[in-house]
Amino acid sequence: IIRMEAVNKVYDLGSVRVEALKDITFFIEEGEHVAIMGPSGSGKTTLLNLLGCLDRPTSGRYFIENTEVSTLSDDALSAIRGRRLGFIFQAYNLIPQLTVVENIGIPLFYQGEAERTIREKSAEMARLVGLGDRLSHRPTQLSGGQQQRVAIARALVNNPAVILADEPTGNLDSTTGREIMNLLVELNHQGKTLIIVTHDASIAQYAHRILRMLDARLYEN
Amino acid sequence: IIRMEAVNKVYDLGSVRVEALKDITFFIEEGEHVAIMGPSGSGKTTLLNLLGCLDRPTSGRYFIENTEVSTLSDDALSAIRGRRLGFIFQAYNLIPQLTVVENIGIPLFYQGEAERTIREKSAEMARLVGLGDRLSHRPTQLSGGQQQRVAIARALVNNPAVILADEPTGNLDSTTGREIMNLLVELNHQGKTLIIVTHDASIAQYAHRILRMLDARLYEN
Ligand SMILES: Nc1ncnc2c1ncn2[C@@H]1O[C@H](COP(=O)(O)OP(=O)(O)OP(=O)(O)O)[C@@H](O)[C@H]1O
Ligand SMILES: Nc1ncnc2c1ncn2[C@@H]1O[C@H](COP(=O)(O)OP(=O)(O)OP(=O)(O)O)[C@@H](O)[C@H]1O
Ligand SMILES: [Mg+2]
Ligand SMILES: [Mg+2]
Repeated sequence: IIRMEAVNKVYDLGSVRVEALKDITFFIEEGEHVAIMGPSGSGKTTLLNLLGCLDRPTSGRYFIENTEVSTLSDDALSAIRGRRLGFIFQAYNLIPQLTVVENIGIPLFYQGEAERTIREKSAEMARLVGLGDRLSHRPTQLSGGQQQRVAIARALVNNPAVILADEPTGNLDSTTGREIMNLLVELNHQGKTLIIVTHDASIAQYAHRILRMLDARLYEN
Repeated sequence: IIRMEAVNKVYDLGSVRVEALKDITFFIEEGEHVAIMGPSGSGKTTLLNLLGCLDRPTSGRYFIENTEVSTLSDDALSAIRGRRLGFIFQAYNLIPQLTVVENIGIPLFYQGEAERTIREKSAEMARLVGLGDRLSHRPTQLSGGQQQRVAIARALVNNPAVILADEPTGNLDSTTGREIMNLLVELNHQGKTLIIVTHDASIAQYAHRILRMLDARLYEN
């Protein structure tokens, strides 16, 4: 379902130039559960952002279902992101002015779903991650791990085909982290492709396959 | 050095009322290294914010070196925070417009130190946490774990007597996490009091004593 060929990513902002991805070539099958591990700064978030169509390679080619992503317009990319992908950000990216339920419902809002459907699906998703008694709170009224769970619920509410998770359990205790992994593994068993960036070996071991990043390069065991 | 007696904290904002801390009584000796563990939402950050004088109890008494904190003016509290405390925030709270070096130097800037001293001490602190080649980057040009390390460096740059750390290794790989813990343990051996909130048992085991939070209450083994 996903394929990269000789992908490079350079951040070049004049004063700053960083080669964040070097010669990345790999593929992921539909329905696979893959973990990506590696030291801080090795390029994991940069890779996940490219996979999630949030950014483009500096060179090389990236295919989703055999369509080269670089040939797609911004609108087409946006449609793929909205319907097929669910993204859990390392920094959550919650909207401070919106409640838990409203934050979770954002992907459905962009899909033009009915308001009542959005509210019901979002509340159900909130309960699924243990936030049923926090529906009206705003992000600043939540603990770190509760904010992380809002980000997780938002990524799943539109029933995406591919779930990309950047350190999804970093602020969760081990019990809550296990509950979240059981939820993600269940979704994988239903056929969703799962790509999880994690520092935690106990989280990576749920995966079918572990890829490792080191200094902007990707290695398969 | 630190003592709490029957401390309660209630968040009451009309539509929302949460009893975040219930009847908290405990003390920490000077130079101790204490870990605080507990499930997501149990009150750890709330407790640490009170310990760090960033917030006040709803009821009960909090003493720093036998002075009751509630009797102090906001200015006096601010002085304690600036000179005696170093705080590593769960969400980092970095200033987006400032570089790594400028972010780290903020506590020294508020203490009125000379600009050149600030720059030298901040650069040295950056190198100590492995960011020597990222001095001019801004937070959005850093990985998650690099941002976390800027927050750590900032908390240590003014040589505080008490270090309060909220999930200081949540976005770090195990090797970098160990390096940070070795740094903190070294500072503890030099006499600094260390209070670390963590979900990670492998981080908590560095401590002399582990306190546990559950549903807003504190338990000692
Ligand atoms: N400003 C606020 N208004 C209302 N409730 C709040 C506010 N801040 C925190 N809470 C609630 O207080 C409780 C304790 O929050 P706290 O941030 O201390 O938890 P925590 O133990 O640090 O959790 P985590 O491990 O997820 O970071 C949570 O249930 C949270 O929803
Ligand atoms: N906008 C940017 N401009 C310049 N350099 C950047 C930018 N964003 C990231 N970098 C650099 O690119 C490298 C890779 O960053 P990335 O966020 O992918 O790392 P990571 O593996 O996710 O790290 P972590 O585990 O700490 O989250 C880092 O060294 C970082 O400093
Ligand atoms: Mg990252
Ligand atoms: Mg917390």
